[in-house]
Amino acid sequence: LSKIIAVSNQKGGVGKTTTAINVAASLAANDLKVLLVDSDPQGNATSGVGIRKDLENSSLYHVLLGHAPIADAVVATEMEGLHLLPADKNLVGANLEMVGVNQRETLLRAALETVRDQYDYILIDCPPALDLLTLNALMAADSVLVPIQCEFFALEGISELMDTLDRIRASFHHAIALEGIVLTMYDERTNLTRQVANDLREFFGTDVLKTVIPRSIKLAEAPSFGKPVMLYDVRSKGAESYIQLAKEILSHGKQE
Amino acid sequence: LSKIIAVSNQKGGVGKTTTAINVAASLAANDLKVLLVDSDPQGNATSGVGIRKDLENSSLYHVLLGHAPIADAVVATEMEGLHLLPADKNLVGANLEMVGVNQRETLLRAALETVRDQYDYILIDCPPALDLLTLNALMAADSVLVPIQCEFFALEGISELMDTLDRIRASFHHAIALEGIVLTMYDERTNLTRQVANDLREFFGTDVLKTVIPRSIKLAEAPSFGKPVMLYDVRSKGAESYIQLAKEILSHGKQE
Ligand SMILES: Nc1ncnc2c1ncn2[C@@H]1O[C@H](COP(=O)(O)OP(=O)(O)OP(=O)(O)O)[C@@H](O)[C@H]1O
Ligand SMILES: Nc1ncnc2c1ncn2[C@@H]1O[C@H](COP(=O)(O)OP(=O)(O)OP(=O)(O)O)[C@@H](O)[C@H]1O
Ligand SMILES: [Mg+2]
Ligand SMILES: [Mg+2]
Repeated sequence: LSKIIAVSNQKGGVGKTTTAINVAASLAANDLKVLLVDSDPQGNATSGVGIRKDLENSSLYHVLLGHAPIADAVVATEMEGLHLLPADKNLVGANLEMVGVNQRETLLRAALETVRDQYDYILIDCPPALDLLTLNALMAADSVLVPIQCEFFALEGISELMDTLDRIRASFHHAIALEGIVLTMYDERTNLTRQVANDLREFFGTDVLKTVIPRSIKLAEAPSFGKPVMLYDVRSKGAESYIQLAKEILSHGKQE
Repeated sequence: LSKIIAVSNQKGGVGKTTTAINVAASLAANDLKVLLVDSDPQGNATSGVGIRKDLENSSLYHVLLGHAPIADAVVATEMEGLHLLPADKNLVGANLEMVGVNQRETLLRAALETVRDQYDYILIDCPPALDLLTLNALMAADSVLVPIQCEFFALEGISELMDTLDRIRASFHHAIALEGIVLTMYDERTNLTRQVANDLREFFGTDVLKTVIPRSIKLAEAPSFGKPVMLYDVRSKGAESYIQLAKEILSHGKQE
């Protein structure tokens, strides 16, 4: 059975897409079958793995609104074992268009059910919001991986996200687990980073994953070549840290 | 008459809030009356100027949905001449709640009309999305200031934002101008930054503002003290660059 992990944080620019792409690629490098779902209208996960956003093809938008079966939208990527369910511009309208649809919060779960047995892991990259697209991802997922930058504004939003998870468990009766909080763009030279990291470890304990992702320019360069960092520069600190993070996630196993 | 400037970019973490707070504070330091509007449910602009988000008080949410007049929600800040229309958690639901309201895209414009004559400048901090909250800000604004990080994913989203502005001009007959594109977190040591900056200047010409905001840790530290950077460390590169940016915006004048 596959494990579905949503990568979510409503704070913008904390490394959600970078984490979703590179954890997905690192899992695939372990001879696993992985599907990366891009549920962000910006489509960064789509271009970050080298897929051109093409309005001729089906995308997550068409799958959510029932215009195409998921099998028509999924594409292979340059990375062996890594498939993508791409986003395109249409997704901008999805939040409003889903408002009137029956069972609007489980549209993604229903779509993924039909392909779940073909993959070991499914990772969902979320937009920087607590909107219907993110709610769909959280309702489809077994667990949520929360990337966070060690800065003040990012710290502020984390309790809001935890409240949202509690509301999902209580009102939608969906037992979503916390896969973990991962510290990203970690710059050990600054006091701010160390202080915020301390605060997070004090508050969340072992929910803060051991693997820390350092700030590494290779991680910011790789998407402009449409490659996960391990295909761009496998010896970089960025690549090594995501390989390590994937190992830590694998060690959690699939059952909660 | 006051000038209303929206600070918007659907890409997350590019420095929208940091720019909105520090341009607003720098304008206020020029003996001008400035209102900062926090239209992001995260409420970072609110806490970034030291205002506690308190569910007892009125906020932008109550103003948009007609539960309170704007005068009840606006508060003074520690900075002389700088007022704030705060956000609170309720704002998370505003996008869905506004869907059914008449003239949903001009609710903010209507509210700001009633206080516009009390301020020289009104700055609106937008969430990282092209949603109804952002549409309200763009429909209320005379111009839009677009912060952008010089990285690949940020570059990708800029054409989407420009398309949105064209759609607003065409279908809502609202002549929103581009105040400018401001390069933020600029790190001149990396090739990626210089390459993306070149691409932007080639494509957008003089719409890319002369003032560039460098990466400066003081800008990331100031919000944890609830202060604009000029109250936290006025001699820092961060403070100086925003004082310079405010001067450049003042030189544009109020008429397009
Ligand atoms: N560890 C890192 N070191 C250096 N740069 C990084 C790192 N992680 C991410 N980046 C860069 O920082 C920027 C923000 O990261 P990313 O786009 O992955 O965040 P996000 O949370 O997905 O943003 P959004 O909220 O817009 O979806 C990108 O330009 C990315 O290339
Ligand atoms: N020039 C700078 N130098 C260093 N750090 C900065 C700079 N500008 C912003 N930051 C920090 O980078 C992070 C992102 O900035 P900010 O929150 O202002 O972006 P944003 O676009 O408003 O994000 P969101 O999309 O979540 O609203 C914050 O932690 C902020 O303190
Ligand atoms: Mg992203
Ligand atoms: Mg912000």
